[in-house]
Amino acid sequence: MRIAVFNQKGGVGKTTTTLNLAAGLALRYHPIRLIDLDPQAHLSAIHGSPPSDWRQSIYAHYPEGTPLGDLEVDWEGLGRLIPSHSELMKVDSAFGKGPEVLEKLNRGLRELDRTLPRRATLIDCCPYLGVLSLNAIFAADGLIVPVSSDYLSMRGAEQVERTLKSLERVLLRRVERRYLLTRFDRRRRMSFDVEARMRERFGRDVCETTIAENVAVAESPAMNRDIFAHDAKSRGAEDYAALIEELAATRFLR
Amino acid sequence: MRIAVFNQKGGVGKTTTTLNLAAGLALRYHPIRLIDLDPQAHLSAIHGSPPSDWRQSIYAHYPEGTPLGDLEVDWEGLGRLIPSHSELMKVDSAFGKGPEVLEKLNRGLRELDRTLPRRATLIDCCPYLGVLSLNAIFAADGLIVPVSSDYLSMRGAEQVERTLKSLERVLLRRVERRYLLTRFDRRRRMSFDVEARMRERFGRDVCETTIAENVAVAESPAMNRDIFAHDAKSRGAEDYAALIEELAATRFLR
Ligand SMILES: Nc1ncnc2c1ncn2[C@@H]1O[C@H](COP(=O)(O)OP(=O)(O)OP(=O)(O)O)[C@@H](O)[C@H]1O
Ligand SMILES: Nc1ncnc2c1ncn2[C@@H]1O[C@H](COP(=O)(O)OP(=O)(O)OP(=O)(O)O)[C@@H](O)[C@H]1O
Ligand SMILES: [Mg+2]
Ligand SMILES: [Mg+2]
Repeated sequence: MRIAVFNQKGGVGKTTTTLNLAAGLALRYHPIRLIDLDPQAHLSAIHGSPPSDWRQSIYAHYPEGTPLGDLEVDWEGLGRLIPSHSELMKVDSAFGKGPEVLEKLNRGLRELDRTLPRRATLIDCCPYLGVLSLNAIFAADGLIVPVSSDYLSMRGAEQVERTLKSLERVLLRRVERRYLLTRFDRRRRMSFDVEARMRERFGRDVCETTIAENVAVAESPAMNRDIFAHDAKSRGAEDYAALIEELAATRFLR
Repeated sequence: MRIAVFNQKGGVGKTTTTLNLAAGLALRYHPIRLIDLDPQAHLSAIHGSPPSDWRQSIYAHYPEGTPLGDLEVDWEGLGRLIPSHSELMKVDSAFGKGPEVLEKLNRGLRELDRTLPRRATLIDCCPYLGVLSLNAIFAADGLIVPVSSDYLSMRGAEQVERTLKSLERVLLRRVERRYLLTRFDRRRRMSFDVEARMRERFGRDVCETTIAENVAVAESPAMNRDIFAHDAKSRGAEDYAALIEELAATRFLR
């Protein structure tokens, strides 16, 4: 199963959700395959040092066709990561928008699925709807769309929905998605207001689970840890665990 | 004076800072010229409805060379806005990175400065270092780099610094910048930790003023208002007013 964590709005918790969703899934099921598809490489930085050589990053798959299996590094407790590198910026510009480049990650993952046991794959996207994010969406069986519980982010969700609807007309299939309310601050009326509007607008596509604003979640990257390793008793760990239960129970996870 | 509000990290408060810096400057000095250079058009949405026709947006300046003066709309209390449109995405792909496209906004503003009284210009950037943001940086006399007071954002600041240093080698001039700590939550040790590290790393390039995490700041967009119009007594209004004092006193504003 391949999940792309996407939202073109910035700072809504894509990287945070990729990290913690992977960690929770690994604790419960099996090691996860992570792909950092953001040239800013924040997920890779949480793992440890991102590679200084682009040939050891996901970028190598694009000009050179390096098999994805050759690019994976171990991530203790989570599974494996294909790290990013700033060179990945070039995919958006150099490779244009010819249709085959949009399928490159999909083909690479199909190859990987043949040679390695099928693992759940999580793809962290950058806040930009370009060739990279389209690669992720085309390769994915489902999308998680984090939406921070504020008004500017809610507007971003509307833009995502429009984008996905037009992609569906091109792909001729439904793009499975779940909107996930993040950074939910129960002291703020705004959080509840945004939640009510999101549920009214997107119905069952909005996760029941919301991820609370929780300082432990923001601190864990500095320790190079996911929320479960950093503070398993925290509200953030509870919420990401509940999210996994819900995604399993509602058959989003397959 | 032209100020680009830039950080390729998402959700750090670029749009919020562009809005409130402009409002505060307008209250204190004179009407401001705002340019929304983000295809997601959040600043334009706060103003009111972004144009449905790209010919009435900043995008029209790129393929058609429409004079910037023709594209301005009134923003009561702030000055004027050149709104964005999703079509602006095409600038990053269609126009490649040939050197003249990087100077397009600069040339357009020079033209505007000849015909209209010189106004301070604030440019809201998208979370992506592409042709659009480079247009803003090349056109600007100075940059404000909002950095939210968390670890992932601090890493983003480091990337901005590297980018600016390599641009300086190309532009053969210093790119004046101020790092602005935003979303500062005094209840969190992390905020103080990030501040200490930022000041240690960037010294006087970090604003003394920090913008507090303040729900009024997050609510004002939903009312189509800046923080001063929304809640002039709020901590957010105080902080943005203090920022303007500081920028004036330290000669960043000219
Ligand atoms: N539930 C939460 N509680 C507290 N802080 C959070 C939470 N979720 C995310 N954050 C913090 O919010 C900031 C933005 O999150 P993150 O970087 O994961 O978003 P993003 O969508 O990946 O951003 P970008 O668009 O730049 O890739 C980070 O500093 C992160 O630590
Ligand atoms: N001082 C603050 N207090 C509370 N909320 C804030 C503050 N500053 C910004 N926010 C909120 O944080 C969110 C992100 O801010 P904003 O959209 O301005 O960032 P951005 O850098 O422009 O994002 P993007 O990278 O997507 O363009 C918004 O919902 C905004 O209302
Ligand atoms: Mg991210
Ligand atoms: Mg913005």
